[in-house]
Amino acid sequence: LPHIITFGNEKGGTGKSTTAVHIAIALMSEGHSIAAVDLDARQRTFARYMENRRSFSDGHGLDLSLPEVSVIEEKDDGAEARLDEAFHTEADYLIIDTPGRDSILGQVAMARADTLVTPMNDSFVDFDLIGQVDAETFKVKRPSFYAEMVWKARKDRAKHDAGTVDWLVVRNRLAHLAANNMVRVGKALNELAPRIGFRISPGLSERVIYRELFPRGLTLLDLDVIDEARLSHVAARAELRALVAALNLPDRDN
Amino acid sequence: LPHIITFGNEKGGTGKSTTAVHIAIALMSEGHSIAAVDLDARQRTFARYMENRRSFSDGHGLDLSLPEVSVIEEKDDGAEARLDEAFHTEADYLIIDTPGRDSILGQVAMARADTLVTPMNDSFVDFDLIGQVDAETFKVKRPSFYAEMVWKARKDRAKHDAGTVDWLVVRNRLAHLAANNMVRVGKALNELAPRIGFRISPGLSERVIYRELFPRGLTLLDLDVIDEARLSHVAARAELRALVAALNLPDRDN
Ligand SMILES: Nc1ncnc2c1ncn2[C@@H]1O[C@H](COP(=O)(O)OP(=O)(O)OP(=O)(O)O)[C@@H](O)[C@H]1O
Ligand SMILES: Nc1ncnc2c1ncn2[C@@H]1O[C@H](COP(=O)(O)OP(=O)(O)OP(=O)(O)O)[C@@H](O)[C@H]1O
Ligand SMILES: [Mg+2]
Ligand SMILES: [Mg+2]
Repeated sequence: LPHIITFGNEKGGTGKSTTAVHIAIALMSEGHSIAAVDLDARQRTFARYMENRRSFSDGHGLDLSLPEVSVIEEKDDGAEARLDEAFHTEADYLIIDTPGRDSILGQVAMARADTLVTPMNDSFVDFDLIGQVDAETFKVKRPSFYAEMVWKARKDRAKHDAGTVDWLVVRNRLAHLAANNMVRVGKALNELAPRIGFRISPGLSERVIYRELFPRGLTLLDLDVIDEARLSHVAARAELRALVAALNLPDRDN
Repeated sequence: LPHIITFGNEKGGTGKSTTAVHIAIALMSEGHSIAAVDLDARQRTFARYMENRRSFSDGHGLDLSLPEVSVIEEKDDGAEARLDEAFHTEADYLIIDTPGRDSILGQVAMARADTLVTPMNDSFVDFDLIGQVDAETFKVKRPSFYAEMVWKARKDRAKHDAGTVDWLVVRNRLAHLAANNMVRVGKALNELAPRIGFRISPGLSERVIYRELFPRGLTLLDLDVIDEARLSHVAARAELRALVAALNLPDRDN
């Protein structure tokens, strides 16, 4: 059975799709086979990224790695069956990109995840969905509704097959200014993490390279193939490698 | 009747709530009365911001400007009636914050808007919902589904009262690096704007000041009240003023 990595955050625009795409391509570059499900049947960012990748690859006679992607529209009959089918892929990893809204299949993907990755902006606006903080001390007053959804998903999973969900909260779009705010969000995350059971990792910093290649479906890992690698990308590559390492994925045969 | 300003973008996390909050507070600082509707009954970012503002104001004996905010849950009976009631507020401006997902009341708010503000990240990932671009030339190949939704909303509005919707696309979280990407996104926006009928404005740059005050419900415009104004905020204040000016709001009595 595949190791299932779900990218979940009900808050919109926190980097779920961007992080999912980069992790998928990083894992393929390490020789793993990847299947993917895009549960955002309306925006389809993950699927669009890979369509662009396929067009570019075919158009230039390259042989870029491509995961097989199923887009699943929740309202279709047979949607749950198609998701279940994906859970039984022969690929090493199943990557599930979920929408930035409440979604039934998104909750299934959260409960069935081996690894749940929740990217967020370094912002108390994003933090507000996992915990509310005191305005003066920035201490966590109470967990909030997304934390409760994960708790519920883990209970469902425990009943289903006694499995556990490794929950990793990833700080996305980190910038090298904003020190006070970064420290405060970091403290609030560190305080909440043991209470509701997640690990924390820095993620992809704010870098144009993580978004400017979307129309060609490329990532920084492909740039030597098209002869555009730059010295400035060395730090970004190290960042992506560190993020993959932080997932603590179990060893899989290549 | 109020001048209705709707903040709409089906893409998540593009800055709808952040921009709505800052424009609401800027308009109040100019002496206008503001009513607000938060159509994101689940995350309630706008309402949460104002709850934090009220707590901080009360807790410190300040007299901070506060709009009256109604949170409307779409699935409740009477939701449409409550939204309609808001359309008849006596306030100068009605600010409507909509969710980053497909929503029936969000579409009503789009059709009934006098001004529709669509903030977006400077990214082809965000652009993809209004238009698809060619991977090599970055020229716009076709408008995409959010553009179609606005087109349909404008038709509905024209039938309803022969009114028009002034659509302003606002480039949010602009950073001073990323010149190539910024130029390409700018060209694509300039190409699409006359075809589907929107104006373009720079918005709030990427600045921590626009997010770090959320727990206290404050904005940079309140900082002199709490004696924390800084020289670095002068540029941010100019940016917010320029954004309000770009809305081209009609004159309203103060
Ligand atoms: N680390 C990063 N550096 C630069 N830009 C980023 C980064 N992460 C995300 N972005 C940009 O931020 C925006 C939101 O990212 P993305 O679409 O991946 O988020 P999402 O959580 O999948 O959103 P949604 O909730 O709409 O599915 C996009 O414009 C993307 O290009
Ligand atoms: N100009 C800016 N500078 C710095 N941070 C910003 C800026 N605009 C938005 N943010 C941050 O980006 C994130 C997304 O912003 P916001 O919540 O306002 O977007 P939204 O479109 O309302 O999202 P949703 O679709 O979830 O309602 C938040 O963490 C917010 O604090
Ligand atoms: Mg996404
Ligand atoms: Mg919002």
